[in-house]
Amino acid sequence: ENNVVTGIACSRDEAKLTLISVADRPGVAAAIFTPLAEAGIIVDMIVQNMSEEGRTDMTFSCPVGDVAKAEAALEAAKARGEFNYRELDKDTDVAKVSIVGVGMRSHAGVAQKMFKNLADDGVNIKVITTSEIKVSVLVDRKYMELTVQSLHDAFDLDRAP
Amino acid sequence: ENNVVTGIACSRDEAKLTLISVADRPGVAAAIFTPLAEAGIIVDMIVQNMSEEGRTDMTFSCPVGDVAKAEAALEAAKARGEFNYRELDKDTDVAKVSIVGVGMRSHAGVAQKMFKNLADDGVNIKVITTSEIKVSVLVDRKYMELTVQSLHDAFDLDRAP
Ligand SMILES: C[C@@H](O)[C@H](N)C(=O)O
Ligand SMILES: C[C@@H](O)[C@H](N)C(=O)O
Repeated sequence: ENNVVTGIACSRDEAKLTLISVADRPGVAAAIFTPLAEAGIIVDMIVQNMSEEGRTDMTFSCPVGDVAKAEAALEAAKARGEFNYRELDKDTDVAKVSIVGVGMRSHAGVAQKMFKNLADDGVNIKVITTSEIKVSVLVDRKYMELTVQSLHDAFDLDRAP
Repeated sequence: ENNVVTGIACSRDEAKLTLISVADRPGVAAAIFTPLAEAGIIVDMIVQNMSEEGRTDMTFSCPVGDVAKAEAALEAAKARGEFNYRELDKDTDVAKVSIVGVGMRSHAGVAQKMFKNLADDGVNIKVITTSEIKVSVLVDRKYMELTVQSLHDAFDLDRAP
């Protein structure tokens, strides 16, 4: 597991926005990202999980500086009836921390090690998303340095090359 | 937008498993992936969105052939009190479809175009996750070929080089 992860990435200038309780019907995701694209919001992460009773939440991240513009664009589209949501949750207190490794054939082992490391530090995971070469989590921003250092140690990344 | 997306990836041999209503406390994600790693389950996607009233869902994908082993490992860990969930939702009828592009600085525009394309084909999006170079969705497996062809057309990828 150790030599599979070759780096830790982090970023603290993103905010997390979640549209709580959107309809799980074709067209809803397109309707949500139309006003965001038109307003020129730079969206990084997009996370949606399975629905329950026909509703689900839609989360995305954008620069902290874009939050007001994103909210205005979404509220205007909602007022025009383009889609509906119960509430827009804005969290500007997040940091994204990722473990990076090209050979992560099975995420289960490296993910478990990453999550266990965060748990041992008492850090709660707000959001998780993965790609072929990364496992990324959103955590409280105050834990970013601690988490990055702790993961460096856990995956033996501190050794000088 | 068009020349930013350079390819469409797809895979139909993954299943989607969702642990519905897990506790949003440090240590829970680590506890869930421990039995999966020990059982040698090859996990590809991991998706968790923000929690509500202290509970959230944990979704992961694994090869269709690993579903029974994954379920047994999770049920055994639950029986041992290592974590709790209300229900394990198993969906073996999914396909993963991704748009790929290195310069996707802002996902909002390309994501909106992808989601609109799926909506126009009447394809419902079950799960969404992104990385720096990809937007990936899980859809009903029966729509995989249609979706891949439709996205090729939408992003002008069919032109001979
Ligand atoms: C929630 C949203 O993703 C919806 N299922 C859609 O297809 O647009
Ligand atoms: C739900 C799960 O991610 C939990 N928040 C944890 O940190 O383990």
